[in-house]
Amino acid sequence: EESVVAGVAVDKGQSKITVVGVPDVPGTAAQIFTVVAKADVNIDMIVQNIAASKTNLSDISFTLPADDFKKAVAALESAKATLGFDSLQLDEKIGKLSIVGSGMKTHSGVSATLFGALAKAGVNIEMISTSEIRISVVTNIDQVDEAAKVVHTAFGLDGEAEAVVYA
Amino acid sequence: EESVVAGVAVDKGQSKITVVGVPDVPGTAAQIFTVVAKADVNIDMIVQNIAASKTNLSDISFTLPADDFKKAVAALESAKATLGFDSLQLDEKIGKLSIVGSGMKTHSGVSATLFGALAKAGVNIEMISTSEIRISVVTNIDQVDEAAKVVHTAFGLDGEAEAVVYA
Ligand SMILES: C[C@@H](O)[C@H](N)C(=O)O
Ligand SMILES: C[C@@H](O)[C@H](N)C(=O)O
Repeated sequence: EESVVAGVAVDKGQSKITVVGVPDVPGTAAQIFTVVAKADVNIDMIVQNIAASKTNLSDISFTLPADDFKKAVAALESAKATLGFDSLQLDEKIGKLSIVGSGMKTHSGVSATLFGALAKAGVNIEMISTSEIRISVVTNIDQVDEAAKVVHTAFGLDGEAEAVVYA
Repeated sequence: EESVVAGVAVDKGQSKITVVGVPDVPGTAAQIFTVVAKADVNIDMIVQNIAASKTNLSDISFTLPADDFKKAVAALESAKATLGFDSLQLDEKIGKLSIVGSGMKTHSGVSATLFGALAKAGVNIEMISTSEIRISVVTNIDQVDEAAKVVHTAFGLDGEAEAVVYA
């Protein structure tokens, strides 16, 4: 199946929260997101990688509208004893850049192109999350507009498609 | 915007590779996925969380068709010196469970329900990756069918929608 990259989306309206050092056992993720849901917080991306083999602890990150940031942090802090995390790693302003398209399940070449363009521009990739129709990276908010330009060029989208920019 | 969960998808045909302990600097992800692309490997999910603050090292995981597993491992092992990773954490058979729907950007309640159902069934969540239309978790392959049942029930999908099962 062919991969098609249709456009680039930039979102500069989000924050990121990482719940650091949680036990990799059933119930952990449920507890965290129940706390967040009860605080009436909207969520965009959730990213969790495998636990560290030595510690059996994992980190769970999520992004959310900047307007919900303080509310989410407060809810997690007050539940700290129950949730048992080590710390929260917070980033009130992040850049989220996505390439959107289709057939990206066969997309190792698409990923290599995206990551290569970012690397050449000196943009560090803080988080990666993908689906068949979207490859998203989190970057420093000050680098994301430049990142969008180089990614447009890398996929030959200049002059054809505008970056979709969210406030 | 309302969140709608339309169905549950189970995929038992994938493997997972984690490239452990890579420097969190521009170029790392590009190099890894260039090696993978050159090996002509198809990729499904890529998951990378933020680096560990003490070490500035990150882990990059990806899932792929089980048929591509050996080829991908071989390519990464032979590029080890260039890529500079600590180790590869390998899982030749994983379960991937997804809930598919729409409007899941406002989905903290949907995530809480999904993770809660898995927790109650004693299914450990190894990785999480989300988009507006899909929330995916990686589980042990032996638990994923049971996981699909409890998730169906949790979202009231019993009798209405069949789990979409990939070989
Ligand atoms: C880390 C977290 O995802 C845990 N494994 C759980 O199942 O809830
Ligand atoms: C870890 C990896 O994503 C690195 N930050 C990069 O930009 O390539």
